Amino acid sequence: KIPKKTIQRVLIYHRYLTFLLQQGTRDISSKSLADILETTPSQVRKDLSCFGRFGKSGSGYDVLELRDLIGKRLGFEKLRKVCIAGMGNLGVALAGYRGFEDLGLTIQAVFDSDPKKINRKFDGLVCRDIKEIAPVVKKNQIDMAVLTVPAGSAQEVARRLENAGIRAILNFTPVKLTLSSRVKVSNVDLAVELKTLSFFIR
Amino acid sequence: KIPKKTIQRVLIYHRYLTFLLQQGTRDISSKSLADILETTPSQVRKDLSCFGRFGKSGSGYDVLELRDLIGKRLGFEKLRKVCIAGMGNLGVALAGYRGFEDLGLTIQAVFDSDPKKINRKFDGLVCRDIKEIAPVVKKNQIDMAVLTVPAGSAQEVARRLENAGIRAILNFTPVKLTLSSRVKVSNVDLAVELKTLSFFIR
Ligand SMILES: NC(=O)c1ccc[n+]([C@@H]2O[C@H](COP(=O)([O-])OP(=O)(O)OC[C@H]3O[C@@H](n4cnc5c(N)ncnc54)[C@H](O)[C@@H]3O)[C@@H](O)[C@H]2O)c1
Ligand SMILES: NC(=O)c1ccc[n+]([C@@H]2O[C@H](COP(=O)([O-])OP(=O)(O)OC[C@H]3O[C@@H](n4cnc5c(N)ncnc54)[C@H](O)[C@@H]3O)[C@@H](O)[C@H]2O)c1
Repeated sequence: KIPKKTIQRVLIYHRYLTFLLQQGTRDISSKSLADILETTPSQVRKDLSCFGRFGKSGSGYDVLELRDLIGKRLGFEKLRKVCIAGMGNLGVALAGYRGFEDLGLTIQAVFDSDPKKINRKFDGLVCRDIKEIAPVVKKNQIDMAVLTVPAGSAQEVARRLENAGIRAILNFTPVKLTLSSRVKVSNVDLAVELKTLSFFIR
Repeated sequence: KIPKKTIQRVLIYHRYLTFLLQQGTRDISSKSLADILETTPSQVRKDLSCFGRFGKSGSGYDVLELRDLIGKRLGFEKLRKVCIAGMGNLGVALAGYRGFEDLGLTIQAVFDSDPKKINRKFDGLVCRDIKEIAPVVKKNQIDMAVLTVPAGSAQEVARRLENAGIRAILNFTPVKLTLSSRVKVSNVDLAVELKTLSFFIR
């Protein structure tokens, strides 16, 4: 099991390597990779060693080869299907974002409980009633969900997602979800992110 | 200097304590606070000790007293003024979010470079031309910014924010910003968050 922090760093290396390829750069040192994430060259080599033997210290890496190796180990070619529950401000912004596809994540279905939103199209996807979540998730073999409903409906909708067979939830609500251990939950609290930042400029 | 992770935990305690007050709960043990964040009672006591002497081990905390003490130490009563640069999908979602005010953060101004958006109102705020950022930031004494422009304009707009006197940027773009040490940058990469989560459900 690779630690979450390592995966996050390696994903950012991957994104940066893709950017370098577009610029026409062919080689890169572990020092330049380290600068990107404000870590050390030895941390870079340690991270990459979790993903197999890459490059020798001092001789740098081939950008294309390293990027494709990371992509393969991280399972990029396997498309992950994601649904969004709650098509309010945040849900709509996430549904419209093209950057998920670069990482092999595709938004397959979107749900809401508001009759004014059901059957409306959002970026090509028809919004469905939250009550239909189980059949839609099963039919499309969706295993991940983004939760962007109000705090008051968070736990109830999360339960529905669990019962529909969803195995991972990215939770944007400020509510701590109580689910079985079969479902992995990751919380993003944007208000806490912004507030935490404010303490560094006392 | 209190570590960032500790501030993030204490902010979540504060949010939970507010929730408890609304439910009418008067006392809470460090064990219940620990459960909320999946940490230990001794971690809770350690976190709170950075913010002054609170409660004795074993006797729990008074919810109202603890919440107000945390709020005061974290400077909640001092409003932090924030602006948003880039009023696309994500910028609009963040501008419309009421949850920031609970933590003493207020969105004071929003900017964009698209003539179709300039002078339009978003949740009561008139969108201004990004070129006016310096005078608006100075006049309103804004010291924080949220960056939600496309990757291609991220560095240039970040420079403008720095020159306007902004001291902290919450960066949603996938670009590593190069700014002077006067500006504190915190990066949120929602695509990496979602992709990282997918590795836990191989
Ligand atoms: N907008 C932001 O920038 C932001 C920032 C931080 C956190 N959040 C959190 O994200 C969540 C969504 O925020 P928002 O600003 O998009 O809110 P919003 O009110 O704009 O959208 C919520 C959506 O959820 C739908 N909904 C309500 N109950 C539902 C149910 N039972 N099943 C399915 N859909 C349901 C509503 O119809 C609405 O479309 C909230 O929990 C909020 O605290 C948002
Ligand atoms: N939407 C999401 O869910 C999401 C998720 C992850 C990351 N992001 C990142 O957040 C950023 C914004 O994403 P989005 O989906 O809102 O994009 P968007 O294209 O909807 O919005 C971008 C906005 O920035 C404005 N803009 C462009 N150049 C500008 C400049 N020089 N000065 C001021 N404004 C300028 C555009 O006019 C537009 O209104 C992007 O960098 C994206 O990678 C977005």
